[in-house]
Amino acid sequence: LQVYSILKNDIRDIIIPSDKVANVLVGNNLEHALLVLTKSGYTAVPVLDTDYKLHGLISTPLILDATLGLERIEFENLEHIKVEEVMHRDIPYLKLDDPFERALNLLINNPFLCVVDDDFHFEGILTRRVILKKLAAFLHQ
Amino acid sequence: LQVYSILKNDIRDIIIPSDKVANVLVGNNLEHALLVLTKSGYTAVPVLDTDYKLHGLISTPLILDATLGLERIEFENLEHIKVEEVMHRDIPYLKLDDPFERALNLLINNPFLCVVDDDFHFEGILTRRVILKKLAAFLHQ
Ligand SMILES: Nc1ncnc2c1ncn2[C@@H]1O[C@@H]2COP(=O)(O)O[C@H]3[C@@H](O)[C@H](n4cnc5c(N)ncnc54)O[C@@H]3COP(=O)(O)O[C@H]2[C@H]1O
Ligand SMILES: Nc1ncnc2c1ncn2[C@@H]1O[C@@H]2COP(=O)(O)O[C@H]3[C@@H](O)[C@H](n4cnc5c(N)ncnc54)O[C@@H]3COP(=O)(O)O[C@H]2[C@H]1O
Repeated sequence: LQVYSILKNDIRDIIIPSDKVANVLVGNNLEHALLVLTKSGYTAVPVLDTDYKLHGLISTPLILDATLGLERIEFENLEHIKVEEVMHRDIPYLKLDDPFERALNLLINNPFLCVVDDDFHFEGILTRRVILKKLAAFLHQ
Repeated sequence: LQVYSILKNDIRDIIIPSDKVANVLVGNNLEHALLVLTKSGYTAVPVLDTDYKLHGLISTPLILDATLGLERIEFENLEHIKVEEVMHRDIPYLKLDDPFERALNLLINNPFLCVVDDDFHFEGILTRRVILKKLAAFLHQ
């Protein structure tokens, strides 16, 4: 019986709230986005608009892929390309009342998941680190 | 009783073997390392020597941090800096007969772990994705 309880809990208590999450705006250019990623130390962050709605995800691999020229990496292009041109749009997301089980299944292939409300406003993220910590604690009960 | 069995299994059957793992050499420069990361799509890979011994880990955040100038990102420096100057050396590692429990605890704070033999030769990696897949399957028994 105990095994199932962890799967049914909702994720509300374990998300990192939006004010603690680094992000970029859809209208930013890739040079700015790369600077945010470099300074924050993260390899991917959510992409929002000025109403704090979720639009997608931008990562260093996506940005660097846009700089791959024929022979070398061409960084000069970065200021001329917008985040919305290369960001990953079709990302899975969670609602605050989604169960742990849904988050666990989606985190198999995603390092983190964005959490939104019914108007698609960004609430925060749920990371692999937090879910692994919960699972390790659960298995050591 | 069932809960503990998964923790005691050794990790041998779930690692990604070395021939499937992208890596760079200690003597490579950061421009080459960034190219390997960009083409492979990974954000961090192991650093080896020509004897296939493990020396550390190199990531896009570590490389980009080395390019942060006063005002902007200075990519010209990359070909003049060696991987061994910026790589993360003090990384946790696993042996093939280590238990799942040790891997789970270390993957809380590390996206992947390198696996080595007694001579520190690189055997492969164990990733968060694989361990989450195992845990999800275990909880759905
Ligand atoms: N400043 C820091 N301090 C301590 N540990 C750090 C760290 N930066 C990275 N890590 C460690 O490295 C893992 C991978 O980070 P990454 O940036 O690739 O991948 C991250 C990043 O893309 C995103 N993320 C996490 N926290 C974030 C935040 N506060 N703002 C924006 N994005 C975040 O979620 C992904 C998974 O994060 P998770 O925590 O599971 O896993 C993190 C964490 O264990
Ligand atoms: N080409 C691809 N195809 C499918 N999914 C991909 C992918 N590249 C990345 N991903 C997904 O993104 C996650 C984070 O990748 P990242 O490169 O930041 O972080 C990776 C990377 O640093 C390293 N890694 C994984 N496989 C590798 C390999 N074959 N060679 C070198 N490093 C590898 O281990 C970290 C964790 O990997 P994990 O699989 O848990 O988690 C991966 C995986 O779920």
